[in-house]
Amino acid sequence: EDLTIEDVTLDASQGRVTLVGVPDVPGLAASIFERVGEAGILVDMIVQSYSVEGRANLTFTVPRDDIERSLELVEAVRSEIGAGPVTSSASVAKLSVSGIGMRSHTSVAIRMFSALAAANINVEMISTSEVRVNVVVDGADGEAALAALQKEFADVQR
Amino acid sequence: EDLTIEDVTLDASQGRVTLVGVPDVPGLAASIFERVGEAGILVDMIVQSYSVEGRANLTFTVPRDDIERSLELVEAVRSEIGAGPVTSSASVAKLSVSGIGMRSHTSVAIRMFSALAAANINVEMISTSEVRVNVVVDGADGEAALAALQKEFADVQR
Ligand SMILES: C[C@@H](O)[C@H](N)C(=O)O
Ligand SMILES: C[C@@H](O)[C@H](N)C(=O)O
Repeated sequence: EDLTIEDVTLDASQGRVTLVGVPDVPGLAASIFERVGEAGILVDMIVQSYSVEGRANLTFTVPRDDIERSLELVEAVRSEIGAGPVTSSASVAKLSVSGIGMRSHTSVAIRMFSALAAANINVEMISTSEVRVNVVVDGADGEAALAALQKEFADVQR
Repeated sequence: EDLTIEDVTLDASQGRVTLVGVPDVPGLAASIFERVGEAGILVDMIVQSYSVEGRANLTFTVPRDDIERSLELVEAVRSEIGAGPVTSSASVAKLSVSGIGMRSHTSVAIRMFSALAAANINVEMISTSEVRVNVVVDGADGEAALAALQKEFADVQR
């Protein structure tokens, strides 16, 4: 397999907010993130998996200093849109593996999951795109996760 | 705001599979996707939002022709790992907006959500990375969603 990885990186600067049980109807993602954007908060990852029984969980990550403000904003929107509880973590670690032409290499994501599993590190969020796979783990696991992935991809890193 | 978009694209070739209620313990993402990868199925998007009450929903997209096989594989894993039901859609449409330096532009994601809301199109999945925002809508809404986004970003497309 002709696989080349550009980079394995760790971003340990963020926290996450999850809005559980957002009604799966048009317009709600816009109203949640318009509110957060208007406050000047720089959202990094936004992840929504497919809804279950008409409700979806929306998770996003922000700089750690913006967690409190994000929680206040999301709590205010929550009752307006009839969503469920809000959960958060003050500290998450985002591990990214990026490389050109990754689209044909599902194996990059699989190797990430396997390397983290072997290190007994829990995968908390996953977000893949054609050129990059992002995985979020607990903030306390960031360094160990980075080491596990650097070792896993040492043979194919440019 | 200094925003430049490279591309607004539609990929209407895929379907999605969602495994609901995966226990949030290390190693399960690896065992699910090792199975799918070994079968030679080319997974495109993998999205996992943060878990709720110790369980996470995992959604992934595959070429439409591979939906049946993916469902069989995931059903086989499901009982082994004690996960919940499996849902799927035969046809989803992935809309991608990509551009260099997007990380500081939460506004790209917000503009996507707002443009789709204005067109009354439901956002089914979201996956953002630094250089690309992917949104999945129902397969039947793909063309209308593409038109709405091309119009929204016409002023900043390279
Ligand atoms: C949950 C949320 O994404 C909703 N489906 C929307 O379109 O806004
Ligand atoms: C749900 C799944 O991602 C699990 N947390 C794992 O690490 O494999």
